[in-house]
Amino acid sequence: MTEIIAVANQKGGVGKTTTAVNLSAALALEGQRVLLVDMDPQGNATSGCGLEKEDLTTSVYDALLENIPVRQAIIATSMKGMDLLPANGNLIGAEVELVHEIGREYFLKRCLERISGEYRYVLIDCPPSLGLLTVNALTAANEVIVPLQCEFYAMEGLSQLLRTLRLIKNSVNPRLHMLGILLTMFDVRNNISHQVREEVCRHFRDRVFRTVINRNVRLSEAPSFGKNIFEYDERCVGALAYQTLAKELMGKGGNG
Amino acid sequence: MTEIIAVANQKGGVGKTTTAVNLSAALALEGQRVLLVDMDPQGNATSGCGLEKEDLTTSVYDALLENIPVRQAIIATSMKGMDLLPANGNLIGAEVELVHEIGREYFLKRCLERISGEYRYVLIDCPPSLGLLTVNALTAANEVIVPLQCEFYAMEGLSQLLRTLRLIKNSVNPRLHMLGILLTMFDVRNNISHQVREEVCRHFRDRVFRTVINRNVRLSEAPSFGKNIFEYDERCVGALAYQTLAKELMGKGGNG
Ligand SMILES: Nc1ncnc2c1ncn2[C@@H]1O[C@H](COP(=O)(O)OP(=O)(O)OP(=O)(O)O)[C@@H](O)[C@H]1O
Ligand SMILES: Nc1ncnc2c1ncn2[C@@H]1O[C@H](COP(=O)(O)OP(=O)(O)OP(=O)(O)O)[C@@H](O)[C@H]1O
Ligand SMILES: [Mg+2]
Ligand SMILES: [Mg+2]
Repeated sequence: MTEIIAVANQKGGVGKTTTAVNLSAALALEGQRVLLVDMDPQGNATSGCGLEKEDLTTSVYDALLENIPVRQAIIATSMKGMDLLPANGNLIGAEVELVHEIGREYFLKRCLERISGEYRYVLIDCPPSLGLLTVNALTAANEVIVPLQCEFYAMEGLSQLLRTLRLIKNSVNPRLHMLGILLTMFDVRNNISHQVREEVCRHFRDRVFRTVINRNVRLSEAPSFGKNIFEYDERCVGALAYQTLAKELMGKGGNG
Repeated sequence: MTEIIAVANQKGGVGKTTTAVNLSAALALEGQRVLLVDMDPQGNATSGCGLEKEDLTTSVYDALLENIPVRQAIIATSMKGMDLLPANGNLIGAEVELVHEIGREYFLKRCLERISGEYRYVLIDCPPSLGLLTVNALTAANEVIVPLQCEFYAMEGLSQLLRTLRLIKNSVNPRLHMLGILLTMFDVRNNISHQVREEVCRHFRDRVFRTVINRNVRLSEAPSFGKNIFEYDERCVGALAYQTLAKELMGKGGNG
């Protein structure tokens, strides 16, 4: 059984890419077969895995528009058990090209159906918008993780995102299930962090991951070396947090 | 003469809204007449000015689609000299509705032409994408400020943004001029911040604002009280930084 998980939030800079890359790596370290899909034209998840976007001859763009079989665009990363379906700037074009297609929401779903079964987890990094690329991710996924930065502005976007998840569930993807809200960049010295945590736990109770990702400068340094946090500094606070998250996630899912 | 300035960067969470709100307030404190336009469906600039999005009966959405004259949607803020053209969730619909219109890039430009002359500065807060709302802002503007968070991932998106600015300049808005890159969330203790600053200054030389906005927790606290930084804590590092930026901006522009 393959769990396809979208990492989504239209608010920018909340830790979607950092979560998608490092949770994938942590799951691979736990012996799971993982595919990371980069659905953001910025291609941050691709460079976070150490790949140069300019060197790519194929990407998720080609697989989406069915120019090539998806397997051809998938590459192995430096992490054993973790593969990547990379993105580059071409992906911007996909949003415009897909908008006139019939069944425009299902292109990624169709793409991933061809390879599901080969991976235990597929994580999809989404761009900061609720456009067609994110809708494709939410249609292909059976679960969603919502990273939430512990800041005031980030709280504001939550109700809009939850409305979109309900719309998707009632239309193109009835099996879509929110796995949980993940608090990120939590700073123990900062009042706002504590206020956001209290408010989120009050409203969402058991739909909040117990694991909280603290602000940790090592997490923002790692991608500049093209490494995930375990390759960069496996004993730091950030690495332990994503390791704990991986264990919590595995505990939530089926044991398939 | 009205200077219309888009605050844009498709990378999320880099300080676009924080800059648009607090630079507008700083310019108003310098005695300028300022209009802040919220072009992000998240409506963060609107709540950063202390307004409840749910209470709005009209918004930039209605003015864009010409349901009402733009003056009717503009409201005064608690800051003397600073008005707001607010946004709410309806704005998500505009992106879809405009895509099939002829001259879809010019809707905001047409809207602002009716009121230009009444303001010395118009600042437009953009969403974290290069979709039609941002394209409308870049078509209506004569200048662009690009906030850049001092982090690795934020650097990656810069070349894509500059390509888009060139495309806009060569097509729908020949007078578009980049005022400068604004370094935000600079943390003196963090190596990455210094590396990003060196690299940006080397590549962009005089197209980087001398003013740097340091990371300052007061800037992230202010919006939770519905206040700009000058109403919340006028002596803090964040307030002084945006005051300095306003003076630098006024020095760059014509004395019109
Ligand atoms: N826990 C953390 N501690 C410190 N820095 C972090 C943490 N998580 C993420 N960052 C840094 O914060 C910035 C924003 O994170 P990231 O790019 O992962 O967010 P995002 O939601 O993917 O952004 P976008 O909306 O642009 O896709 C990055 O520079 C990243 O390195
Ligand atoms: N200089 C700063 N110091 C500390 N916190 C800051 C600073 N500038 C912005 N912030 C905080 O960082 C977060 C991101 O900033 P902001 O929302 O302004 O970015 P944005 O680019 O508008 O995001 P989006 O891409 O979602 O529109 C906010 O919670 C804000 O309060
Ligand atoms: Mg990202
Ligand atoms: Mg914003």
